[in-house]
Amino acid sequence: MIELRNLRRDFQVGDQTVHALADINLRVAAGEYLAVTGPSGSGKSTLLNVLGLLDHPSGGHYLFEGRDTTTLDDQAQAELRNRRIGFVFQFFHLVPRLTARQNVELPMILAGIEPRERARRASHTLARLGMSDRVHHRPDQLSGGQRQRVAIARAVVMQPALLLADEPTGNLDQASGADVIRILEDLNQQGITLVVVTHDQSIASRAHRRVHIVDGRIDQDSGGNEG
Amino acid sequence: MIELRNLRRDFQVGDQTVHALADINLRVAAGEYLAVTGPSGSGKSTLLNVLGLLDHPSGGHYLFEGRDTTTLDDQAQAELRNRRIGFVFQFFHLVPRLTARQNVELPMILAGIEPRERARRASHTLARLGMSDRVHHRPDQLSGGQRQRVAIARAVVMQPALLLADEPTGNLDQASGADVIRILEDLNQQGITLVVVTHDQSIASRAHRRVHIVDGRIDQDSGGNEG
Ligand SMILES: Nc1ncnc2c1ncn2[C@@H]1O[C@H](COP(=O)(O)OP(=O)(O)OP(=O)(O)O)[C@@H](O)[C@H]1O
Ligand SMILES: Nc1ncnc2c1ncn2[C@@H]1O[C@H](COP(=O)(O)OP(=O)(O)OP(=O)(O)O)[C@@H](O)[C@H]1O
Ligand SMILES: [Mg+2]
Ligand SMILES: [Mg+2]
Repeated sequence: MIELRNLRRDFQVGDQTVHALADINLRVAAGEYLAVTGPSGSGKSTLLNVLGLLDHPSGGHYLFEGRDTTTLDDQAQAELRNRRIGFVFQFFHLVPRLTARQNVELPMILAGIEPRERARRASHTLARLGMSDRVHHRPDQLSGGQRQRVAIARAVVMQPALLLADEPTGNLDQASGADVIRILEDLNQQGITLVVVTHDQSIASRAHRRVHIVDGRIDQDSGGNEG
Repeated sequence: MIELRNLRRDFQVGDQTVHALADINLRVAAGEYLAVTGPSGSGKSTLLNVLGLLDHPSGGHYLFEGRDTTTLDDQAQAELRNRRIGFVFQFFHLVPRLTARQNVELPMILAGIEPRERARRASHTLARLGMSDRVHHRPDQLSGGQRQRVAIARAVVMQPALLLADEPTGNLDQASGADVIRILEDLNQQGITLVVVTHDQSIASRAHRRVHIVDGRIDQDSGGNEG
């Protein structure tokens, strides 16, 4: 489903070039459950941003379901992103003026889903994340972990083909974190491809496959279904 | 050093009142090392914001070194905050337009420390946090864990009497997190009062005392030096 070939991502800071990703080769089959680990600053979020079509490679190729994403125009990329990919950001990126529920409804509004169905799905997903009593709070009226759960709800509510989660339990206690992982794993059981960046070894050990990144390169890969 | 008496903090959301903190009674002696734990949404950040003079109680009293902070005017509170209290925010609150090093120098600029001494201290603290090669990056050019380390550097560089840290390792891998805890504990060894909010049990277990918060109340307190 995903193929990264010789993928490179550089950033320019003054006259310094940061090689955030260097020669990444990775294949992920549809339905896989992959954990991405590595030290702070190693390139995990950058990798996820490329996978989520939120960032472009500086070199190499990203094939999504066989199509070279570098050949798609902005419109086509946006469409692919909105319909096929769900993203839980490391720092959530919720819309400040919208309530928790409105934030979760947003992708459904963009997909043209009608109001009653949107409300039903948003309530259901927020309830599963223990957020029913905070649906009308805006992000600045929520705790850190509550914002994180709204971000997760927004990412999963469309049941995307590919779900990318960047440190989804970073601000959660043990119990809330376990609920989140259960929800993500349920979606994977239903066939959704799941890529989770995490610093939590207990979460990484639950994944079917582990990829460890160091200084922008894959240092270890416990092995994909495609080998 | 710190005394909270019948402390209450309410938030209003529409016609709903959220009792974020309810009847908190807590004494912390100078030099103590306290971990604050509890479920997501239980009131930990709210407690820390009150302790850091970033928020006012709705009821009850906060005595800092014997002085009732509720009787201090804004100017006096700001002065106390800048000189005596260091704060690591759950979401960092770095100044977007300043580099990592400039962000760390900011409290020293406010305290009138001269440029060469500021530069020396900033470099030293950032080096201890493994950030020497990122000193000229702005926050948007840093990874999540790198931003967190800059926030920590800024909080500790003034060697405040009271250091409040809200989930300081939430975005860090095991090794970076251990470095951070070592730095905080070194400061505590030097006499700084340390209050750390954390979801990480391995960190909470290192503290000399643990306070567990549930629904805005202290559910367990493993005991202060003052009883
Ligand atoms: N916009 C940018 N400009 C310059 N450098 C950047 C930029 N974004 C990231 N970097 C650098 O690229 C490297 C990889 O960053 P990335 O955010 O992918 O790390 P990460 O593995 O997610 O780290 P963390 O675990 O701390 O979140 C880091 O060293 C970072 O400083
Ligand atoms: N400005 C606000 N307006 C309304 N409610 C608020 C506001 N800030 C916090 N709350 C509510 O107060 C409660 C305590 O919030 P707080 O941020 O202190 O929790 P926390 O223990 O730090 O949680 P986490 O572990 O998720 O960071 C939460 O239920 C939250 O929804
Ligand atoms: Mg990251
Ligand atoms: Mg909090």
